[in-house]
Amino acid sequence: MARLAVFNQKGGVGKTTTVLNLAAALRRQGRLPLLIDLDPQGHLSHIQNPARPEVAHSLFAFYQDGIPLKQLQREWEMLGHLIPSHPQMIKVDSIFGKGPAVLNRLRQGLDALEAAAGARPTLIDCCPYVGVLSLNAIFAADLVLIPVSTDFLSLQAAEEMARTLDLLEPVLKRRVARRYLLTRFDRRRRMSGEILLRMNERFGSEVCKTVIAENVSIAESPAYNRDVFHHARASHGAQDYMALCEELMEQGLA
Amino acid sequence: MARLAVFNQKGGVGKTTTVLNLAAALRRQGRLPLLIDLDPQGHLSHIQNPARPEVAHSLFAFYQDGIPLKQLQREWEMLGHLIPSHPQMIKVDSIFGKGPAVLNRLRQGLDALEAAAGARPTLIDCCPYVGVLSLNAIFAADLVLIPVSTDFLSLQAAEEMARTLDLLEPVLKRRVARRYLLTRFDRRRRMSGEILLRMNERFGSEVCKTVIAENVSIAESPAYNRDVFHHARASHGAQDYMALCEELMEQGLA
Ligand SMILES: Nc1ncnc2c1ncn2[C@@H]1O[C@H](COP(=O)(O)OP(=O)(O)OP(=O)(O)O)[C@@H](O)[C@H]1O
Ligand SMILES: Nc1ncnc2c1ncn2[C@@H]1O[C@H](COP(=O)(O)OP(=O)(O)OP(=O)(O)O)[C@@H](O)[C@H]1O
Ligand SMILES: [Mg+2]
Ligand SMILES: [Mg+2]
Repeated sequence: MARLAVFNQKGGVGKTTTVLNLAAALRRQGRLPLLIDLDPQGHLSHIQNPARPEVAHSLFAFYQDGIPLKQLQREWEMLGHLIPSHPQMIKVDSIFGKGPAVLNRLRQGLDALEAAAGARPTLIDCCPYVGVLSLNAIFAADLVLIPVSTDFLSLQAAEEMARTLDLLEPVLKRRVARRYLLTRFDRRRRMSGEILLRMNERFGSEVCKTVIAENVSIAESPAYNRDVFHHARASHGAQDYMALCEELMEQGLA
Repeated sequence: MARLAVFNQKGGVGKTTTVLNLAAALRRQGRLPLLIDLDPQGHLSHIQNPARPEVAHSLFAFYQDGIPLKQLQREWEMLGHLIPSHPQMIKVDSIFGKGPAVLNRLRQGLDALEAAAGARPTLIDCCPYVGVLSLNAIFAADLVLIPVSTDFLSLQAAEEMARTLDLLEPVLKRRVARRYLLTRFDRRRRMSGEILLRMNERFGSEVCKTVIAENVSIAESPAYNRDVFHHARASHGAQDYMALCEELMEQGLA
């Protein structure tokens, strides 16, 4: 089990941050993760390189021209590989129309890549929208990791995520495996504890034991085009993402 | 000038929070704002009433059946009126296809409402996605208010917002008026000052003088289905949103 779709319909909950830093933790554990930027806004790609890639060297080339994923990987120093996004990805929704075939495209591409180059932990960064792209990620994944920022508006979104994933069960003929990850947990706020309690009551063992604390090093690292381990190795942010990595590895999820 | 589209492609930057609390500030200034929830995820509507409205009593009825906006307004106690969203709104993208006519639908609806019921400050909450719905908001608005949370990933998004709005200029035959509003400003963090500096350098007088501080009362108020003024009237959050309201009113923007 090594394909994680990091997805939440809610914006700004730490999807990109989690892909970046969980990948970095995996790298430190000796794995060589593959990061896939499925967000047309390309925030993850931007952290790796602020200059936009050419369309032909982006994930869009896979969707539009069938270029194999193996050719689209670019090295991300001290992290692994990235297949970057491109603004044109917004067209994937309409290129393929609403047929079911498109929903399995990424999965097929990853299967082919795995056959050619071997299995490796794969993290897919999604945009906050349930469309063809995010569904590609969910259909391709062994697990959907749902970052939930520790605030009330995010609680409602967690409920909606559960519903969205359950609606897919008849289509996928399996229950979509999922984990909820509390992020931006601010210990000074009373509501943080209340939200953690409610998440545990509602989702039980699907809530990650690891909680990612609100931590300035996590917020700063993108400014240096880095993950939190390279920016501030001793920070709580780094510790929390390493703990998350170990928890997922213990459960065979990464 | 009283129609504000509160929009940013970036998720979780405080769009919904800003519509809620700016409306509350306007109410306290004696205005009677109209709030429009253009986000199919309906976070704003959920704060007003966690029970989902019937489709026939939501904004979707306007798009699908041409029901006049006047009939869809529901009273939001001590705030004004709300036209709530519905998950079915996700279909607006496909109902109308890609014709230009649909992009002016909301504007026409609001013109008709104004002719029937008079002008009033109107705040439109958008989802973090440039699609038919958000374009409806931009086409209908006198001003696009762009919340920018005070972190680096948001800086990049502000740049993309500027580009998105400029791309619309030939279509709208006017420059889209806009203001950037820094939100979630944490005075304890050094990077906050750096981001404020960069925003001012890049966007000059388009950056609101008012900055909304990171404030726990703002984060808590949705849990009580309230705006920050009713939840914690003396808080910095309330003060900041009132200052924003006064700044916009002084410039004739609300
Ligand atoms: N634990 C944390 N501590 C401090 N800041 C954080 C933390 N997690 C995320 N952030 C910051 O919060 C902001 C939102 O995070 P991020 O962009 O990763 O969310 P997202 O879900 O990918 O957003 P979008 O929906 O726009 O794709 C970023 O500026 C990020 O640096
Ligand atoms: N100034 C602030 N201080 C503290 N918390 C804040 C502040 N502004 C927003 N928040 C919190 O940050 C989270 C994101 O805000 P909000 O949902 O309003 O953003 P959004 O841009 O509407 O998100 P989406 O893109 O999902 O629609 C919410 O939980 C909100 O309560
Ligand atoms: Mg992201
Ligand atoms: Mg919102």
